[in-house]
Amino acid sequence: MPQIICVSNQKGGVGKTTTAVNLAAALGSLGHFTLLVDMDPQANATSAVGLDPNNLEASTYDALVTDEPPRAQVVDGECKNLALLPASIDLAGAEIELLEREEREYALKRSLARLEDIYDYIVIDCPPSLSILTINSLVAADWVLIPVQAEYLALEGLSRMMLMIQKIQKRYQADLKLLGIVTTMFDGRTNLAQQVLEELKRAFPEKLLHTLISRSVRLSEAPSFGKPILYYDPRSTGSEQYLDLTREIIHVCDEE
Amino acid sequence: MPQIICVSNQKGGVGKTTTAVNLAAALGSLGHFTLLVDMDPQANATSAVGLDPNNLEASTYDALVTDEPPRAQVVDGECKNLALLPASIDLAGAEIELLEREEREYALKRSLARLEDIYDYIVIDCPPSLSILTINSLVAADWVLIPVQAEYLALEGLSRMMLMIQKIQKRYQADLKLLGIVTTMFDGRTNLAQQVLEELKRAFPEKLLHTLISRSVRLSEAPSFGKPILYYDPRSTGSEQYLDLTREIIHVCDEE
Ligand SMILES: Nc1ncnc2c1ncn2[C@@H]1O[C@H](COP(=O)(O)OP(=O)(O)OP(=O)(O)O)[C@@H](O)[C@H]1O
Ligand SMILES: Nc1ncnc2c1ncn2[C@@H]1O[C@H](COP(=O)(O)OP(=O)(O)OP(=O)(O)O)[C@@H](O)[C@H]1O
Ligand SMILES: [Mg+2]
Ligand SMILES: [Mg+2]
Repeated sequence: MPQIICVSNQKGGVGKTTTAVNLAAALGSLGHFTLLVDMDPQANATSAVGLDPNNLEASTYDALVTDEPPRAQVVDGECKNLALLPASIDLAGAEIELLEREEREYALKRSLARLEDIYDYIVIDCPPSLSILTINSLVAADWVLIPVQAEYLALEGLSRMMLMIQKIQKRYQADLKLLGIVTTMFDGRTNLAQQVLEELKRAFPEKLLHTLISRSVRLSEAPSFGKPILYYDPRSTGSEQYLDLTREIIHVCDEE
Repeated sequence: MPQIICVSNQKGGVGKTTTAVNLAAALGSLGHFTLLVDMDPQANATSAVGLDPNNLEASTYDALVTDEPPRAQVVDGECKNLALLPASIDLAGAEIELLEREEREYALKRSLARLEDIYDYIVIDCPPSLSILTINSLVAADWVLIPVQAEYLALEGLSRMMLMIQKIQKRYQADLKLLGIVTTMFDGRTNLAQQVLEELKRAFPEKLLHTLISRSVRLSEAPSFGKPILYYDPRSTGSEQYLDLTREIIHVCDEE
């Protein structure tokens, strides 16, 4: 059975896609067969691994609203052991369509259950909201990973995210566990970043992951080349930090 | 009649809240009586001007789902000519409640029409989505202002935003006009930012506003003090740039 990790935070622009894509790619490069699922109608994860969201054979939308098993596409080129269930623009329509269905919160969980047992890990990228697409992702997951930018506004929203996770655990998926909080776009030269980090350590001592992801322009360039950082610039800080983060995450998942 | 400006982009973390708050504050400081409307359940604009989203007498939620006129609160302290219609956490519930109503897209427009003619400008901060709350904001507005981070992923989503505006103009509000695109968090030292700026100039020559907002830590510190940049650090680059942007916006609104 694969470990299913949902990368979520309703705060926008905190590094959800960057973390989901680079975690999935690093898991693949370490020899774990990994599926990346793009649940965001923006389809940023899809284009960050080089696929065109407007030109897909099958997508997450199909997996959610039809009875066919999900059809993942192997990510070509250098990426090892990586497959993608891509997002297309009609995924935004799935929100409305799912609202009228029975057990609408379980659509993704049901769909992923139909995948043969070929993956070791499944990583889900979520939109910046607590909508039905995010609820589906949390219900389908074993773990939730929360990226947090080292900024004041991102810190504020964290308690709401925690409330949401508790609600999901009570009503839909008791086994959902918090994998951890990862600090992203960290710029150690600013007081603000240091203060936010101190606050995160104080408020979530057990759950703040040790690996920090620094702000680095190479990370924001990589998506324009359709490649995870590991394959865009293997010697960059971003690449090393996402490999470290991935090893830390494997360790947390294995401990349970 | 007030000029109603909706600040929107479904891409997360591009500076919507920072732009809405500082535009509204700058309009107030230039002598225009301004109402800031927080339509994002994250309530970032509400806390960025020093109010507590968990401790409100009235909110945007009430304005949308009850028949009472909206009750704005004057923003205390140094902010001149600024009032706020704050967001509370139950605004997320309004999404579901509005879906079952007749003419659900017009709830905010109807509500704002009940305000006496006391404001010169109304500025609306939107969530990072194309949900019913964002549609309400676009339908209620005369102008839409789109902040775009000088990053690749933010550029990708712009065409979808334009499609959404066209849809709103056709189906709900023919008078909605694109005020312009404002480049935010610009760091001129990186090639990526220069390339994205070139691309924006090429793709939207008529609509890209001249004023650039640079990346500056003072801007991201200000919300933690509950103050717009104008009152947190009046001599900062951020403060000057948002004043310049505001004058440019007043000029565009007046031209029509
Ligand atoms: N460590 C980093 N250093 C520099 N830039 C980064 C870093 N991580 C992400 N970025 C850039 O910051 C922007 C926001 O990141 P990303 O799109 O991954 O966030 P997100 O949470 O997925 O956004 P959304 O809420 O829209 O889904 C992107 O342009 C990305 O390339
Ligand atoms: N010019 C700037 N320089 C530095 N930091 C900035 C700048 N503008 C905004 N920020 C910071 O970047 C983060 C994202 O900005 P903001 O929250 O305004 O974006 P948003 O589009 O409203 O996000 P969301 O999609 O979650 O609503 C915030 O922490 C903010 O303080
Ligand atoms: Mg994303
Ligand atoms: Mg915002």
